[in-house]
Amino acid sequence: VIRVDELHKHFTMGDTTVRALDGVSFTIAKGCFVAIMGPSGSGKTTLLDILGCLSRPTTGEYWLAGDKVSNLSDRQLARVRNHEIGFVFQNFNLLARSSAQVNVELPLFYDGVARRDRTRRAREALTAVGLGDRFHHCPNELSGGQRQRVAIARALINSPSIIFADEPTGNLDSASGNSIMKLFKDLHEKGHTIVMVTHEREIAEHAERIMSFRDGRLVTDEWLHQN
Amino acid sequence: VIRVDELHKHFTMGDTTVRALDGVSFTIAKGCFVAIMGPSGSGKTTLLDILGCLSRPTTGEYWLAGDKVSNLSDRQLARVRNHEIGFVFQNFNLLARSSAQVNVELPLFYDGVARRDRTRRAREALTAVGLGDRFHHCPNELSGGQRQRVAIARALINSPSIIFADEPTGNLDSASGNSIMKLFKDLHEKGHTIVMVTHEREIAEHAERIMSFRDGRLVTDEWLHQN
Ligand SMILES: Nc1ncnc2c1ncn2[C@@H]1O[C@H](COP(=O)(O)OP(=O)(O)OP(=O)(O)O)[C@@H](O)[C@H]1O
Ligand SMILES: Nc1ncnc2c1ncn2[C@@H]1O[C@H](COP(=O)(O)OP(=O)(O)OP(=O)(O)O)[C@@H](O)[C@H]1O
Ligand SMILES: [Mg+2]
Ligand SMILES: [Mg+2]
Repeated sequence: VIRVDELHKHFTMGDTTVRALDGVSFTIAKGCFVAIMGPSGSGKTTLLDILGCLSRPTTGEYWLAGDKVSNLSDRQLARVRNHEIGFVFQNFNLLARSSAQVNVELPLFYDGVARRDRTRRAREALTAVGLGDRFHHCPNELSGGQRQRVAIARALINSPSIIFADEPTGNLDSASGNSIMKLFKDLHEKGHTIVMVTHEREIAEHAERIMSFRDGRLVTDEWLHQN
Repeated sequence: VIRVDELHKHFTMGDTTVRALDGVSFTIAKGCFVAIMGPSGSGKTTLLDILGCLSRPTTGEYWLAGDKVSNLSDRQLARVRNHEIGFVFQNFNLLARSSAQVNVELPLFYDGVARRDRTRRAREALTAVGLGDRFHHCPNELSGGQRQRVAIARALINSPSIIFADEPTGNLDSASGNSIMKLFKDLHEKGHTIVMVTHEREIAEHAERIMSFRDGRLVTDEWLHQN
């Protein structure tokens, strides 16, 4: 469902060029659960942003569910981002002046879902990540790991077929982290495709496959034997 | 050098009260390296903010280097915060429109340090955390782990005697995380006191002592045998 060919992403600053992605090619089958690892600064977020249709590569092609993404109109891209894809950001990107519940309702609000259904579904999603008693807290009234879980709940609310998660357990203790992994594995068993960046090997081992990056390149691609 | 007695911190929201800290007492000797662990939402950041003189408890007392913190004037508190304490925030708190170098120079700028010295020292601090080629990048031009390392460099620039670090390796791969731990251990050997929140046991084991929290209370206090 995901195929990339010779992706490059450069940032030019004055007379230096940062090669954030330096020729990346791979495919991910529908329904696969993949972990992405690699050192800080190796290009993981840059790659995830391109896969999530949030940014474009400098050169190279990306096919999503058979469509060449560079050929999609802005309107088609917006539809993909809102309905096909759920994105958990490394820095959460929550609305600072809105409660956890309003933050999670946002994708449903844009879809024109009726208020009573929005509220019910947002509260279910928050309860599923252990925040059943935090609906009305705003981000600055939540712990770091609680904000992270609001970001996860918001990404999953539309039950998107593809989930991109950038360090979803970076601020979570092992029990909370395992409960998020259980949530992801349940979605995986239902057929969702999951691409998750993590720096923790124990979290990566919940996936079927680990792709490791260094200096903007894919250096190892390992398939794990799941029990 | 740090002593707390029956610390309580409540947040009242409408008719519910969140007991973020529910009666915490302990002492930390000068020059000790302590790790703080516990589930998401257990009160770790709330505690660290009080120890770092960034917030006040609802009830209870805190003595820092012999002074009762509740008796210090705003001016004395500001001096302590700027010179005695270095604080690495869980969400970094960087200036979004300033480069890595300017962010790290900030404490020196407030101290009236001459520009040439500020620049030299900020660049040394950034190089020590592996960002020698990122001086002029702004936070949105840096990876998550790079922003985290800018926050660490800024906290250490004044060589403060007490360092508080809230999840300093949450966004770092194991190699970068280990290199930050090496930096902390070097400072510890020079006599600095370090109090570090982490959710990763392997990181916590670099410390001499691990205090574990749950629901706003200290539940275990273990001394590790260092090799
Ligand atoms: N301003 C606030 N108003 C209401 N509740 C708050 C406020 N700040 C924090 N809390 C609550 O206090 C509790 C402790 O928060 P704290 O940030 O100390 O947790 P933590 O241990 O650092 O968690 P994490 O590991 O997720 O960072 C949380 O349950 C949080 O929801
Ligand atoms: N807008 C930008 N301008 C210049 N350089 C950038 C920009 N965005 C990212 N970079 C650089 O591109 C490289 C890759 O960044 P990226 O965020 O993809 O890393 P990452 O693998 O996600 O790292 P981390 O594990 O620390 O989150 C980094 O070295 C970073 O400094
Ligand atoms: Mg990243
Ligand atoms: Mg915290």
